[in-house]
Formats: sequence, structure tokens, C-alpha cells
Amino acid sequence: RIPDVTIKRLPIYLRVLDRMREQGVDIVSSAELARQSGFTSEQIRKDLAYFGAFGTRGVGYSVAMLSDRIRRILGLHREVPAALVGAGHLGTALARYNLTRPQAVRIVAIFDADPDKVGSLIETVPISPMDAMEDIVREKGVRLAILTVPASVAQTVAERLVRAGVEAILNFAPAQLRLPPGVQVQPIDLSLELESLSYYVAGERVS
Amino acid sequence: RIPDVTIKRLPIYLRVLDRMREQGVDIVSSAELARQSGFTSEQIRKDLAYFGAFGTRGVGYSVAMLSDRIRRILGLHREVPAALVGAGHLGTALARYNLTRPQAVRIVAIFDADPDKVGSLIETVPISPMDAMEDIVREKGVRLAILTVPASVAQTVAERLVRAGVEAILNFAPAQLRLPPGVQVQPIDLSLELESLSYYVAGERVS
Ligand SMILES: NC(=O)c1ccc[n+]([C@@H]2O[C@H](COP(=O)([O-])OP(=O)(O)OC[C@H]3O[C@@H](n4cnc5c(N)ncnc54)[C@H](O)[C@@H]3O)[C@@H](O)[C@H]2O)c1
Ligand SMILES: NC(=O)c1ccc[n+]([C@@H]2O[C@H](COP(=O)([O-])OP(=O)(O)OC[C@H]3O[C@@H](n4cnc5c(N)ncnc54)[C@H](O)[C@@H]3O)[C@@H](O)[C@H]2O)c1
Repeated sequence: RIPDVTIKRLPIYLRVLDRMREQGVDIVSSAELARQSGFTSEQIRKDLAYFGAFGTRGVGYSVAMLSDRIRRILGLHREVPAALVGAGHLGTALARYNLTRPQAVRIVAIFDADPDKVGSLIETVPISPMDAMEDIVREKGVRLAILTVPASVAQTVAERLVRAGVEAILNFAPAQLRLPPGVQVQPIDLSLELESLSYYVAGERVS
Repeated sequence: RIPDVTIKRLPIYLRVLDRMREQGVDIVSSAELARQSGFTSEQIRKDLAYFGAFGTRGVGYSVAMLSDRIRRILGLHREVPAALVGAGHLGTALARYNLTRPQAVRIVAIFDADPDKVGSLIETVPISPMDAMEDIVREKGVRLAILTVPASVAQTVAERLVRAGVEAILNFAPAQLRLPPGVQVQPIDLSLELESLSYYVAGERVS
């Protein structure tokens, strides 16, 4: 089974490859792909080895073939319908960002417990009530959800999403979720990004 | 010079070590640290080697010493004052998240161009006008900023932050910033997280 850390790097490779494709680049060496994605060529070769060999030694990879392959590996060659729960400040920003650019993973349903929010639109997607979740999630074939509710309700809402058929959750709520083993939870903590950035302005200079 | 990818992993190790410290764990093997942080023990050993040896072969690392060391490497043993520019949906969510929990990197100033927002508070921090940026950033010793403005103004606002003394920017705006070499820019694109999560619900099952 492919390591989660490899799966996390694939979208970065894809981003670089798509950019190269636009620039008309046909072949890319692992050194160049490494340089542009911020990883080492050994890391890239290791990651890609899980999916079979694509490159020609001494020549490199076909940009078109490699990007198509990674796109398929991730399931991004078709639309992947997603739900967002918690249309607050963060949820609204994420929904607007997602819906205002072309993306394979697309938010098709938004849920919130606040009756004053239910019924309003975020970029053409209406905010639905929580009791409609099971029906809408099943109907739209949603298996991926973004969780942007308060920590206090995160576990209950996550369980509800799983009961509705969701198998992958991008969790922004600062709460550890306990869910069945078949559910992939990706927690996000943006303070980790601030903590690494601190190195460059306040960190120790090790020689 | 230490690779950026190593610096990005350090806060994750620190998170795990702090948790262990709370649990009263004194010694941790690189295998256990690897298991809990999601990386391999070789990766951890390689990363830590940049900062000198800390572990005892066959025994492991002192949890207290290693966490203190990483905290100092990142500069998180003191408060690191940060500014946020763009108090919209995303900026407001990030500021509230940052200011409602103890963190070394702390938002001490918020700026926005909207006169209707200037003067209001986010968790005790007032929203200041853009023309006060240079003064406030210098006065508070801010060298790290979070950019959550629209893409159309990101470059100009970033340049302004740099002129004010900022040397590290966490950039959420979907715009590539062109800044002097001494400025560390960390772009964030949360759609990359959605794209990797897609693998678990829509991706290819490679045997
Ligand atoms: N991980 C990070 O880096 C990060 C950054 C910012 C915010 N956050 C977290 O994201 C979450 C949202 O932050 P925010 O600032 O947008 O908060 P918010 O209060 O603006 O939004 C929360 C939304 O959830 C809704 N809600 C509350 N209970 C609900 C329930 N039981 N079912 C469905 N919806 C419900 C509310 O009506 C509201 O619209 C919080 O948990 C916050 O701590 C995380
Ligand atoms: N990287 C990601 O994953 C991600 C996710 C969500 C949003 N975003 C991006 O984050 C940014 C903010 O998103 P949002 O939904 O909060 O938008 P928003 O419109 O709610 O907020 C933007 C804020 O910036 C302020 N602003 C505009 N021009 C300014 C200027 N010249 N100087 C200072 N402030 C100015 C506005 O007054 C407003 O308060 C956008 O660029 C959006 O595309 C990125």
C-alpha cells in the first residue's frame, strides 16, 4: 500500500507537470521535476516507482504521459464531488476558493446548522440544513468532505458524514476524530506552517 | 543550509514530542517518533543530523531535550510577532484561530484596506488601516506576515510588507509573488490537500 506521504506529494508533481505542459515542455528529467517541486530526484523516483516505471533512463519522463498517469492515480480525471460542513468564515472562504476556479474535486453541497445561513448561496451552491445531509450526500455520490465546524461538534458531525457515505475528511477543526478504519482523515493545522516559517525570521542559524 | 522540506517537518516532530512530554514519556526511539509523525526513521535521523546528534544509538532521544532543541531551532522559545493582511473570510478565521490558543507565533497586527473593517476587533487585535502598516510593523518588530488578500493585490501588498520589514510571508492568495531573495515565501494551496484526499475515494488501486 502506497504511503500517505507519497500520495501527498503527487498533487505537487501534477501541478508542476501541468505548468510544463502549458509551456510546451515534452520531456522532463527527474532532476528538473525535483528542482521545480522542491523534492529530491531520489524522492520522486521512489514515489513514482510505486506506480510502475515511466521514465527512460538518461532521458526523463514524458510530461503528458506522467501528468495523465498521476491525474488518474489520484482520481482527478473526473469530477470528484465534495461536501463542506460549517459555512463559517473558514468554510465560506474555502467554498468560494473552490468554486471560482476549475478543479476536479468540486464542492457540490454545503451544510450548516445555523437556520439563518440555510438557504443562502455560496457561488451557486446553496447552504442546506443538516437533516438533509444523508439524502443529499447519497444522491450526489459525495464521498469526500471538508469539515470546518467548531471543535466541540467535530466528532458528531464527522460521524454523521460517515453514516451518510463519506470516506475521506479534510478536517480543519482542532479535534482528533475517532472514525472507522476505512475513513481517511487528513487533519490540517495551519499553525504548523507559521511555526516552520518562524525559522526564517527567528530561528537558530546552524552553520 | 538546511533544506526547506526539513524545516517543514520540524513543527510536526515538535507537536509529537510535546504530546509525549505531556504523557510523561522520557525517551523516544526514532522508530516511535517516525510512527507518530508519519515519516520514516531514516527521514527523521537525516533531518535531525543537520542540527547535530541528539540520540543515543539503541536507546533513542530525550523527549525534553529534543523538543527544547527543535523549539529553539525554529525560534519558538519566544513570542514571534506576526501581521495579517486581508481581514476577510479567510483572514478572520485564521486570526481567530491563532488568537484563541497559546502559540509562539502570534498575530499582533491586522491590516485591511476596507474602511468599514478598520477599527473593529478580532479577538482583542484591532484592524488597522494600510497606511499605518510601516509604522506598526516596525514598532512591533514584526518580520512574519500572513497574506489573505485577493490575488489582484497580492504582489503590491507583499512588496509593501517587505518595505515595512517583513522577511517571511505565508501566502494564501493565488498569485506567484516576486520578492527579493532574502524574503521567504511559503505559498499555501488547500486544493492540493483535496487532490491528495481524492486518491482515497476516487483514485486508482495499484496492487
Ligand atoms: N486548522 C486550522 O489551521 C484552522 C484555521 C482556522 C480555523 N480553524 C477551525 O475551523 C473551524 C471553523 O472556523 P471559523 O472561524 O470558520 O468558525 P465559524 O464559527 O465562523 O464557523 C463555524 C460554522 O459551523 C457551523 N456549525 C456549528 N455547529 C454546527 C453543527 N453542529 N453542524 C453544522 N454546522 C455547525 C456554524 O453555524 C458556523 O457557520 C473552527 O473549528 C476553527 O477552530 C482551523
Ligand atoms: N490558498 C488557499 O487554499 C485559499 C483558500 C481560500 C481562499 N484563498 C485566497 O485567500 C484570499 C482571501 O480570501 P477570502 O475569501 O477571505 O476573501 P475576502 O474577499 O473575504 O477577503 C479579502 C480581504 O482583503 C481585503 N483587501 C482587499 N484589497 C486589499 C488591499 N489592497 N490591501 C489590504 N487589504 C485588502 C478586503 O477588504 C477583504 O477584507 C483570496 O485571495 C482567496 O483566493 C486561498
